[in-house]
Amino acid sequence: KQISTFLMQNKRHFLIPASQVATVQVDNSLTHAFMVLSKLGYSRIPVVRDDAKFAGELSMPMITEQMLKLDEIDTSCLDQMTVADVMDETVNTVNNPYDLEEIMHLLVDDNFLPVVSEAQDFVGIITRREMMKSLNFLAHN
Amino acid sequence: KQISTFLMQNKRHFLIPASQVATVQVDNSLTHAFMVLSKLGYSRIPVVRDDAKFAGELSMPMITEQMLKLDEIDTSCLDQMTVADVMDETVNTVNNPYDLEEIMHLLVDDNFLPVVSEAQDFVGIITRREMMKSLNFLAHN
Ligand SMILES: Nc1ncnc2c1ncn2[C@@H]1O[C@@H]2COP(=O)(O)O[C@H]3[C@@H](O)[C@H](n4cnc5c(N)ncnc54)O[C@@H]3COP(=O)(O)O[C@H]2[C@H]1O
Ligand SMILES: Nc1ncnc2c1ncn2[C@@H]1O[C@@H]2COP(=O)(O)O[C@H]3[C@@H](O)[C@H](n4cnc5c(N)ncnc54)O[C@@H]3COP(=O)(O)O[C@H]2[C@H]1O
Repeated sequence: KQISTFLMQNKRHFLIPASQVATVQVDNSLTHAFMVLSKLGYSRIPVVRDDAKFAGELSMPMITEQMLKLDEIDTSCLDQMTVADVMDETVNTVNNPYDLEEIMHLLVDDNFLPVVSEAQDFVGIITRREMMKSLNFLAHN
Repeated sequence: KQISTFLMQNKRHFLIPASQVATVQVDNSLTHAFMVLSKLGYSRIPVVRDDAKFAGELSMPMITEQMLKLDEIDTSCLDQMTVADVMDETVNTVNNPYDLEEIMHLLVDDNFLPVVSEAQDFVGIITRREMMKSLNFLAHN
């Protein structure tokens, strides 16, 4: 209870706004998505449709799995496939970035949580790093 | 202070022992390492030498960067390169899995922490998930 109250005072620091979040589009080719993930270095990023609606998440293994169909590395299929063909559409999301109990619970199993409005607008993400920073500060004070 | 005391009581749950941690060897080919990372789905894993000494960490971007040298996907170089050629040897490690203050501080920037003895033996890892589970329990009690 004390932790929630303290964290509530710092709530404005949790949300990383959509403008600062790397994403890919549902209709991007897997070749393009592969290059984006490789150069950015993030292990998993949100996928959007029509530029601003949340659609799911994409990780590198979802793409490399397509390259290893015959147990040798073949990249030729990537041009014909899109992010929509492999993305994860079943991910947990939150629509209230201030519901810390739910957020702390979900961050046990997820590296980050997409914040999505009722109308499916992609608002931003909440990361384990932001939560750990706050909990660290709390533990020292 | 209260948090550290509480967490200390649960300390036996933090360390994931080396036997349960997926790793690659310094001399594995990048083709082999690519397949291991793709099939396991972990974004980053420890690298060991002589089977049991900690050597560094390997992530998929370290491998895919080699495939994108000419801005198109070329996998032919992977057979001739080893994990040692691309791994990250500068990672934070801890040798005391019960120094919670240091662990909480380092888990702000790292997804997991390798636990390594003075003699460089790879003992296991401490993950953000394990820390989040404990902090979640603390917040509810
Ligand atoms: N370019 C960078 N600069 C500084 N530190 C970096 C970094 N890339 C990774 N890290 C560190 O590594 C952690 C794991 O990153 P990962 O990409 O696996 O996992 C990330 C990634 O999947 C996603 N993510 C974070 N920031 C993002 C962004 N701006 N755009 C898209 N996805 C993001 O959220 C996950 C958790 O992020 P979190 O910050 O908690 O945790 C990050 C952060 O502590
Ligand atoms: N097979 C699986 N089963 C259940 N949940 C899974 C999973 N793979 C990933 N996750 C979930 O996704 C988080 C991020 O995984 P990631 O592979 O990016 O990042 C992982 C990975 O780089 C490494 N890691 C965790 N367990 C490992 C293991 N057994 N062997 C090697 N590396 C491991 O530590 C990082 C943080 O792990 P953490 O558990 O905190 O956080 C994990 C966990 O909550």
